[in-house]
Amino acid sequence: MGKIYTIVNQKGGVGKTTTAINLGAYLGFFGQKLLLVDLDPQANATSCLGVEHNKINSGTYEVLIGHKKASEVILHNQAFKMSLIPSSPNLAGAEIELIDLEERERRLRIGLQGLAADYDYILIDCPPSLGLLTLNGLIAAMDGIIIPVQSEYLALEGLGQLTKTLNRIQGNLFPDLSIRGVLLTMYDNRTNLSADVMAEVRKFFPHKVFGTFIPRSIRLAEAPSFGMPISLYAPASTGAEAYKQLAHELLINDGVK
Amino acid sequence: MGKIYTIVNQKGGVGKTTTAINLGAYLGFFGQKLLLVDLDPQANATSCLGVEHNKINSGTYEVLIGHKKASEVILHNQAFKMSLIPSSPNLAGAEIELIDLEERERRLRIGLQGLAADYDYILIDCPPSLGLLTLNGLIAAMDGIIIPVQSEYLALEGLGQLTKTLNRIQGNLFPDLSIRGVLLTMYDNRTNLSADVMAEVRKFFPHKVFGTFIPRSIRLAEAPSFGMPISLYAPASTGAEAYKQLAHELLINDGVK
Ligand SMILES: Nc1ncnc2c1ncn2[C@@H]1O[C@H](COP(=O)(O)OP(=O)(O)OP(=O)(O)O)[C@@H](O)[C@H]1O
Ligand SMILES: Nc1ncnc2c1ncn2[C@@H]1O[C@H](COP(=O)(O)OP(=O)(O)OP(=O)(O)O)[C@@H](O)[C@H]1O
Ligand SMILES: [Mg+2]
Ligand SMILES: [Mg+2]
Repeated sequence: MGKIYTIVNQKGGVGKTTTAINLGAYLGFFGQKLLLVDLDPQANATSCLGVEHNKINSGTYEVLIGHKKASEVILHNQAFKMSLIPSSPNLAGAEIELIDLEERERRLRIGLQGLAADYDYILIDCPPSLGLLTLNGLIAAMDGIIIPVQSEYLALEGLGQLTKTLNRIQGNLFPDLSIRGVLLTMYDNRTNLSADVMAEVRKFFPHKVFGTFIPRSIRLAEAPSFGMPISLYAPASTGAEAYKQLAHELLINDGVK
Repeated sequence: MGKIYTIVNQKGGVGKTTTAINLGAYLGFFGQKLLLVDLDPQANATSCLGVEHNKINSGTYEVLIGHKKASEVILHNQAFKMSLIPSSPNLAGAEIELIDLEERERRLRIGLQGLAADYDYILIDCPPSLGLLTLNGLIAAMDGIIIPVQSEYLALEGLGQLTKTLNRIQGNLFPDLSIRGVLLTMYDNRTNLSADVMAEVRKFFPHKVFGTFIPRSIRLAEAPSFGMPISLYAPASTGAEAYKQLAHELLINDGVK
């Protein structure tokens, strides 16, 4: 059975989408069958893979609402060795529409059931909030969550709120919800700030912080404008090397490599 | 009457809080009486001013729900020449609680009525979403909104969704809603990416982009950990100069200077 990891942090701009795309791409690079689920109405993961989200007829929204099966909306990209359940603008309305539906926080989990047999890894990219969309992402995280933390002070502030939310979910909706790992992103070794934040994060999440951290690398910010992952856009960059190393670390610890 | 500007962009991590704090600080520096409203459950603006949001008894949440008057929850800081309506953790629950309340999208606008007579400027910091909290921020923006746009590709993607939301609001809830200005942030002149994004943003928002743009400056990311605005933490830094220039540009165009 394939592993399902959800990438989550309600703090904005910490590298959730960048991690989903590029960790995903290197899992594909190492021969893993990979599915990405774009759960963010901004549809950044969808556009990072060169897909025009305004032209999407069906995707994550239709799966959540129950109009389509997940297998009916998956897009495949051979060049990137990745498959995608795309986001679309109507996903923005899903938060409100989900409120009145049965099993409103389990819709994604139910929608992805069965797919884990077809893929080695499923990564879910979340919006920067703790609403019903992110809640669906958390309940679907069968093998745990990956928390990107920007190596800056303000990113520390939100970790308390995130762990409170996780504890609440573990208390009733999903007792087995676990943290697969915490990833430090946009690490800048020219300042003490990043090193200080890393030390704080390691204290806050003992034994959970990935050995690999992602340096600030302009190539990672450029790749989305070319609609491709870093593994194809700039494979020799420090950003690419770091995500490759992260994929390697994940595969080793998952017992796959 | 003082001016009320709301700082908004659903894209995460684009510099909304950094702009609210530091534009605010320099408006105070230029002798303007300034009030900051923290409408984000993350309470980043509150902690940037050295206030422990876990110790806050009443703030924005109480004003929205109607338990307190705005004047009863304002904190004053002489050293920073700023006043603040702080956020607190219970604000996270407000999105759901507001749904069933009367005038649910006008609660902040109503709560701030009368305060515009006591302040020269009121700046409202929003969370990275387009839910009921941000909607309250938009309806309260009596003199317009300020849109920070990170000088990176993914930040462009969200502008379409933001303008669609603005058009919808102008269509019914708040016909006079206007864009006061678009601010380019984290501009990095070592790459073409920032220049390309700036050109796109000027095309997208003709005549609306501030002449001043904010460079990427590590001092801006360090200041929050000291609980003070850049004007006190590192007044000679490029980040401080830029926000000082922005305050100056705003005051000139508002006819105050
Ligand atoms: N390691 C890095 N080095 C340089 N730039 C990066 C890095 N990681 C991400 N970025 C850039 O920083 C910005 C924010 O990253 P990204 O959009 O992935 O964050 P996010 O958490 O998904 O944001 P949101 O909260 O809006 O969903 C983007 O412009 C991205 O290209
Ligand atoms: N010009 C700049 N140069 C360097 N760092 C910056 C700059 N502006 C903001 N930052 C840093 O970038 C991060 C994101 O900024 P900030 O938190 O202000 O964005 P935001 O839009 O308010 O985020 P959110 O969407 O989570 O509310 C913070 O760590 C901040 O300190
Ligand atoms: Mg994202
Ligand atoms: Mg903010």
